[in-house]
Amino acid sequence: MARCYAVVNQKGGVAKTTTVVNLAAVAALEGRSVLVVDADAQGNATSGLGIRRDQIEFCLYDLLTRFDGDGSPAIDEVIQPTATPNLDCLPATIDLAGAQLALANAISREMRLRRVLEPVRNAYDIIIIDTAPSLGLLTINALAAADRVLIPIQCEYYALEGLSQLLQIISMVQAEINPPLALGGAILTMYDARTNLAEDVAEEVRRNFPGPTFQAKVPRNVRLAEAPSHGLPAVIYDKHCPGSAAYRRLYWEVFEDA
Amino acid sequence: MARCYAVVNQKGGVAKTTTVVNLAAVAALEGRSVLVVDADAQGNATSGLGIRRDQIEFCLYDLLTRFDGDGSPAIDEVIQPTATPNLDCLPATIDLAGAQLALANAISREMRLRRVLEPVRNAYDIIIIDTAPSLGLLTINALAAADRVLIPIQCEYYALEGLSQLLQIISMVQAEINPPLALGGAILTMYDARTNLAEDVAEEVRRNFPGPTFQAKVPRNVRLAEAPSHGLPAVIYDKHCPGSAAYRRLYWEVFEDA
Ligand SMILES: Nc1ncnc2c1ncn2[C@@H]1O[C@H](COP(=O)(O)OP(=O)(O)OP(=O)(O)O)[C@@H](O)[C@H]1O
Ligand SMILES: Nc1ncnc2c1ncn2[C@@H]1O[C@H](COP(=O)(O)OP(=O)(O)OP(=O)(O)O)[C@@H](O)[C@H]1O
Ligand SMILES: [Mg+2]
Ligand SMILES: [Mg+2]
Repeated sequence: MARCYAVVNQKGGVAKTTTVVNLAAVAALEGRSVLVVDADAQGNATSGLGIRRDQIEFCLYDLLTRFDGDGSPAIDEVIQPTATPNLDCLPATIDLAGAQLALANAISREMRLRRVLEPVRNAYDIIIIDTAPSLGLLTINALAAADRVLIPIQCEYYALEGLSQLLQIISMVQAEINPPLALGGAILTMYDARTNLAEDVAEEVRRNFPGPTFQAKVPRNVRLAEAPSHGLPAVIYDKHCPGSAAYRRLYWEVFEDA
Repeated sequence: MARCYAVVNQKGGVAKTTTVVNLAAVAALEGRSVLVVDADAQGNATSGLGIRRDQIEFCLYDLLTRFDGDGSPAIDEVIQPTATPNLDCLPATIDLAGAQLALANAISREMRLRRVLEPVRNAYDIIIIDTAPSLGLLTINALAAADRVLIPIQCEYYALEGLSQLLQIISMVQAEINPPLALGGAILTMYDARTNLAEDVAEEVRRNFPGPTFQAKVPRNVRLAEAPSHGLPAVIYDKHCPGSAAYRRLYWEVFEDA
């Protein structure tokens, strides 16, 4: 039975996608079978794994909005392999931007993603969901489907501001729709050791975050930003760079008990 | 009559807020009277201008969702001065996260912000609206209220992906609800001259963006990220840093005809 992780933070640009793509790739290189679910209409995780828009016939939108029997695709027709062995992707396209509206009146609309993933929970060791910078219905769906929540936090001031709201939403999901959901932990990203700002924010997170803060900090490293243009995770595009080393350390902390 | 600018990009973390706060501050220092409208429930522009949560009695949410006559506050009870002379702020709080739902069935829901700002259009030279990393109803409201759209683009690969969708939404707003809306231009942000990635992306933007790309590039500069923790725009917190110099150059390009 796969352990399912949702990577969530409504603050934009904090390295949600970079964390999903690279943690998933490390897990796959370690021999685990991994599924990345792209629940962000921007589709950055999909393209970061090398899947081009013209290769996608169905995406997560088709699974979320079509109920059984009306000719909707089966999930294994939507999931695609990636260039990395053991690593598959359930892709997103811009259609996903219409999901919130399409599901607005659906019964149990928060549980659609959980239902969609049920048929493949036993086919993978790890499922990891990338979300949009929002606390809307799709992110709630990701929290409802997950066993653990991972929260990337950019080591900068604005990233601290939304944290209490995010934790409130997580507690509501735990209380109302997914009681076993656990806080996996905070991941410190874009940590620039040369500035006081990064350590000040990191200290603030360690003091105030109600769950664990992972030891491994992901440094700012341009190779992490270059890898997506090659459609590869950085841990494959440049496995020796500081960013890749950090994601390998992070893997052992995050998935040690998966 | 104020010229109104919306700063929009659904990609997260591309420096929308940093651009709004610093361009507005430069304009104020140049003697223009400026209003920053924070249309993002994260409230980063509000705190970046030094307005603390406990100082806010009413925010944009109260104006958007209360129609005339039922005891709603007048806009000048909601607008607050900032530490910078000539620079006021219409603040946001987390309440704003409820605006999309509250307005879902309102008549002419896309035009609420435009109506809200009408009484103060003549009180300012420049109005500049910060938006969330989303193309939802609040961002549409900002586009419907604006005369010009400014699009910050981080010089990294993922930031290019959402551009065509953003331009599609802008054309729909121009066709349906705000025909005079003009593309002000693309602003290249977090430009790191030491990497090829930045120049590759910048070149791609200049080639494909259907409007002007401003000459002034905003370099990556940690002082821009430090300023918000002091509740000050960087152009005031550290006016001599490279980031501040870039926003001053950008001011002359963006507002030269305002
Ligand atoms: N440690 C790092 N060092 C340098 N660049 C990074 C790092 N992590 C991420 N990036 C880059 O920063 C930008 C933002 O990261 P990313 O897109 O992963 O964030 P996100 O939280 O998924 O954004 P969104 O909120 O839009 O979904 C990207 O261009 C990415 O390549
Ligand atoms: N040129 C720059 N150099 C260094 N840091 C920057 C620069 N511009 C912005 N930042 C920092 O990068 C982070 C993202 O910027 P900002 O919050 O302004 O982006 P945004 O587009 O408003 O994000 P969101 O999508 O969440 O609204 C912030 O911590 C900010 O302080
Ligand atoms: Mg992302
Ligand atoms: Mg912002």
